[in-house]
Amino acid sequence: FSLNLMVVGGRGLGKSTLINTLFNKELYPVETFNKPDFPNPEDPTPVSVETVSADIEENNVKLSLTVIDCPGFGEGINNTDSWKPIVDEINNRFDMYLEAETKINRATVVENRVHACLYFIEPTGHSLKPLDITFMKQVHEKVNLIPVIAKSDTLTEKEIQEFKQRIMDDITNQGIKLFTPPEYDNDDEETKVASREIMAKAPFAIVGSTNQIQTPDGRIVRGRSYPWGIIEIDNEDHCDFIKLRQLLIRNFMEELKETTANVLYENYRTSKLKK
Amino acid sequence: FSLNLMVVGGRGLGKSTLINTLFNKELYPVETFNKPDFPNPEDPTPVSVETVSADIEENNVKLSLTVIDCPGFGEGINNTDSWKPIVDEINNRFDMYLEAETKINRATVVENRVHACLYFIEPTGHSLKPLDITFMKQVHEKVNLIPVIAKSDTLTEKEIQEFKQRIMDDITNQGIKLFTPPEYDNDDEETKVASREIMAKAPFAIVGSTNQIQTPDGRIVRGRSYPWGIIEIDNEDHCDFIKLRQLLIRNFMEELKETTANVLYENYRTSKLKK
Ligand SMILES: Nc1nc2c(ncn2[C@@H]2O[C@H](COP(=O)(O)OP(=O)(O)O)[C@@H](O)[C@H]2O)c(=O)[nH]1
Ligand SMILES: Nc1nc2c(ncn2[C@@H]2O[C@H](COP(=O)(O)OP(=O)(O)O)[C@@H](O)[C@H]2O)c(=O)[nH]1
Repeated sequence: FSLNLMVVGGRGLGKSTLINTLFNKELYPVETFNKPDFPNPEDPTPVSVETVSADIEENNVKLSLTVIDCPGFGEGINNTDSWKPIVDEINNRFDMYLEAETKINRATVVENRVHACLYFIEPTGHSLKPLDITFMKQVHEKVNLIPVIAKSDTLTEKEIQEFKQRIMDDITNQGIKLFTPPEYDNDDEETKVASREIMAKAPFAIVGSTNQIQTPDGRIVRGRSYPWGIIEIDNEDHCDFIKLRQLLIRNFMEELKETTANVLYENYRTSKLKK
Repeated sequence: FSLNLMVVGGRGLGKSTLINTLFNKELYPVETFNKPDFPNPEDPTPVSVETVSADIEENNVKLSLTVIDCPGFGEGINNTDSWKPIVDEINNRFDMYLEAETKINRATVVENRVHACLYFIEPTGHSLKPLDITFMKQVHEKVNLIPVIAKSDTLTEKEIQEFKQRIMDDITNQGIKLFTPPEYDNDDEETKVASREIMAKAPFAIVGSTNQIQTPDGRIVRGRSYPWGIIEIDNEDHCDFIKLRQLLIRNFMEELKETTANVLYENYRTSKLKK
């Protein structure tokens, strides 16, 4: 089993923490000291693409996980075209696959295509920003796009509901397509219900933490401890982390890869061969 | 008594809410529907300056408050020169004063100069962004600069301490000057201690809310209610709101105005007359 997961969003939105939380592994050091250098702050900010791979175990199944991170995105004063290096990365991986496919020994084609892109939305409480919209429009037809509300413990329950509604309105108005798991008639009812329950929470309001904390009633949980209370990552009344994890690892991992292979890659290949 | 307070920071950092909280008055509608229009998202974003005035009462003293808001700052994809309209506003107000001063009847000079600028830092937990640094360097010698950590209920106590340290390191390294209340030898000890206690909390980790909420132990407080607990605005163990309020309204209002008149304005006037 393998999964290639791209992670995009402004600095400090908890991306590294969320990856570590999803896979229960310190894949990313949550560094605050690798301050990017901006000698000329008003020049367009360089965006780079970095890859981290690890073998992890999920339910006794070995998973080869690759996380594609895009530091620099949205960080500068001028973020014009900051989506370009990221779109190039998605395209390059399609190209590598296309090239490998055309070779004689197809059995050795390495699966490097991006299976999903988690896009982190700043929890402003208002609506999507121009950069959010521009980025999502650049990638939604190349990758399974899964927007998440970053650091959602910033928002009250009511604010989350309203924010989710406004985000989905923006997404609809802008013609942005999100990953939607296909539903098959021969799926059993339980599968269909589980699928709809997961997607009903989109965009997922997530919180990440690998800290083990003891609650006042004596349970040990992963969470963030504030003077006014403890938010529990794995508590579905506190955030949608569990739903996101189910989507990525338990319920829809195969759907993500199939959609990538059969729809997104095919569209890319078709439009490329037409040129 | 009058106070001209400028408020600057990215959208959705709780600026409107904080102003309403500081003065316990719905000065600003906390609107989420006035979505700015970005027909060409990649063009530099227009920054405008808006003024709201109100008469409020503080400890039986009437205060004429003017809040100068700067919508559009930091919101776009390209925020190059987004500080310019704001610096122009500060300069224009100095120019108006300069012009009024040179007229014969000086008794009628209206005090429109900006007495303080609250700059809202996004609670990333990392350090200052290029736009933060660029903006602060453009204004710190023209206005009393008071940086605050916006929506600080996003951060744990430990994260706040570390973030404050990194912010102050950035500020020191970049040569940015913050408002510091002058200390006089003939101040009584109590005044000196109060003054140092307030400034020791800078940059102030603030939270805003005008919602009245009942706590589990039956108190009615201003706060934000989460499933895991209630953050109380006026609780100094929860955030530095009280300290900021003391600075602006109780302890240092006169110092802010004197520094503006005797130092910042004088420097502006001197460099202007030299040209
Ligand atoms: N409030 C809140 N803070 C978080 C969350 N996840 C991470 N953080 C904190 O936010 C800061 C930045 O996190 P990091 O994972 O480095 O963000 P990145 O720059 O996007 O990779 C750190 O202080 C984290 O502890 C979250 O879900 N909620
Ligand atoms: N977590 C948190 N949310 C806040 C705080 N202050 C305001 N908000 C929420 O953040 C959203 C945007 O607030 P607003 O005052 O309109 O921000 P502005 O765009 O900077 O003026 C609203 O949903 C507010 O309820 C705060 O101190 N902490």
